[in-house]
Amino acid sequence: MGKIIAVANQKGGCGKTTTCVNLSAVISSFGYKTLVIDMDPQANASIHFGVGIHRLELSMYDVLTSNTKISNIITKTQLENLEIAPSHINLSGAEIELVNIIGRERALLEKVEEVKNDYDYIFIDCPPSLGLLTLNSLTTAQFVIIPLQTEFFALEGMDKLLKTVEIIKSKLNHELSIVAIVPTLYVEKTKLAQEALEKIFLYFKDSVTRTRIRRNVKLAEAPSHGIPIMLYAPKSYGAIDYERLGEEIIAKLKKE
Amino acid sequence: MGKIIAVANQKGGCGKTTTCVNLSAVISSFGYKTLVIDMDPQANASIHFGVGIHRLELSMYDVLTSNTKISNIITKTQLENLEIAPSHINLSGAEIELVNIIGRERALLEKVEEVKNDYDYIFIDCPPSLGLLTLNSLTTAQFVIIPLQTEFFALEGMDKLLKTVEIIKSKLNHELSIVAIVPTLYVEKTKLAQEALEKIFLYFKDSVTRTRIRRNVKLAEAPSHGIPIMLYAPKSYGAIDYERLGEEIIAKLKKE
Ligand SMILES: Nc1ncnc2c1ncn2[C@@H]1O[C@H](COP(=O)(O)OP(=O)(O)OP(=O)(O)O)[C@@H](O)[C@H]1O
Ligand SMILES: Nc1ncnc2c1ncn2[C@@H]1O[C@H](COP(=O)(O)OP(=O)(O)OP(=O)(O)O)[C@@H](O)[C@H]1O
Ligand SMILES: [Mg+2]
Ligand SMILES: [Mg+2]
Repeated sequence: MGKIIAVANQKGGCGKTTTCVNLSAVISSFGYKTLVIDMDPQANASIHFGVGIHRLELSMYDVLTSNTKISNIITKTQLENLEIAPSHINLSGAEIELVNIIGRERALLEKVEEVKNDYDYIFIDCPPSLGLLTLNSLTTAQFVIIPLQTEFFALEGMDKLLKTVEIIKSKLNHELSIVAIVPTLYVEKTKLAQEALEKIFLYFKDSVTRTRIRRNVKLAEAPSHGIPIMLYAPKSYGAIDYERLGEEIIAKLKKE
Repeated sequence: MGKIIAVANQKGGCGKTTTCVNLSAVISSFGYKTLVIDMDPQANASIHFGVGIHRLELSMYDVLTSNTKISNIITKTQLENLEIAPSHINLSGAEIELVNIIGRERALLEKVEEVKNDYDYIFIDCPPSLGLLTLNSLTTAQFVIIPLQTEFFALEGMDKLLKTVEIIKSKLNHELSIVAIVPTLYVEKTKLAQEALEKIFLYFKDSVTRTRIRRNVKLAEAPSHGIPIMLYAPKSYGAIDYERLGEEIIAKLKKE
């Protein structure tokens, strides 16, 4: 019975995709059957796994706006226990097409029902917005992981994200809960990062993971090779940090 | 007669706000009467100028969705020649409210007509998406500045952005042209940045600015003090780079 986890934050460039890709990869390497759903029209998660997005006949766009099943588009990755439902640029059209559809926030949920018992964990990569694609992801998921860059603007945006989670929880998805706030792009020695981290701990206490994802250029190089960090640079800080995060998230989810 | 410049890129966290804020600040310091229009519901540019966004009675949300004039919300900044039309979280509602409005991509243009001759330069900060807020910004502007992080995903997204600019140019705004591609968050010594820069030069040749905005922690600290880099840390690399960029952009715009 799949645990479904949305990786969400409307702030741009805070490490959603890098976290979704590398965390799901690590968890699949522990032996869990894992699916990544790419809900971002930028298709960065799909690209990160080497999916040729320009050659796709069908993508999450078709799943959300036509009667295409999600099983029609799910494809293998380089990792044995990890599959992906890829995105495509056209997905940006879905937000406008869905606006006037009855039950527009549940379009994804209805399609994921078909496959959710086939996986132990399902991760959803969200775009940098609180529009319909993210609302669909939060309506489908039981858990949210919030990557939070240890810098000023990141904290500013948290109120709005937390309010949105509350609204979805009360109106559309009573199960939804925040399982983890992950400090990302962390530069250990700067005053900025230290102050940001202290603030994050003050507000979010135990939801904040012990693991910080440190800034590591290997994490920014991996996507151009179409593979997750654990295959690209297994001894790097990036790989070590996501391995630790994987263990920590599994432990947190087992308590839920 | 105001030159209107949109700062746009659907990729998150590539330095749109940091560029919009600091470039407009530098240009205003050259003596030009300058306006910043914050079209991002995250309101980061407004926050960066110390605007108390939670205490605003009216914002760009009201300008776009009611008969509020943009002159009703324009407010001073700490810089003599620089004013701002601030944003508010509610602006994310505007994208949905505008979807079914006739001429929905021109909502901003109609409101900016009132003030565009009061300024030499108008900069528009865009959200990380190609939705209606960015489409409105691109329909209003004569020029686009594209900040481009010197990393892999940044280049991936360029095709879609360029196509969007082409579509807007042909259907809604024949004047629109890309005045500059600005390499941002540049870390001089990494292979990743070098390779990204070479690719950017290959595709975009003369549109790429000589000035690279180097990664400099002062740029990430400034927003928490509510002031642009030139006031926060005038001797920092961040301030030097944006000063140079200001001169380069003025020169490029004078040729247009
Ligand atoms: N810990 C890290 N160290 C170094 N680079 C990183 C790290 N995490 C992410 N990056 C790089 O930073 C950029 C932004 O990261 P990423 O794309 O994962 O963020 P995002 O939140 O998914 O962005 P968006 O809002 O556009 O979806 C990318 O170029 C990525 O490769
Ligand atoms: N050259 C730089 N050096 C150091 N930090 C920077 C630099 N440019 C931007 N930053 C920081 O990186 C983060 C992302 O920058 P910024 O918010 O300007 O990007 P953006 O494209 O406007 O993001 P969004 O897509 O969310 O609107 C911010 O925390 C900002 O303070
Ligand atoms: Mg992403
Ligand atoms: Mg911004």
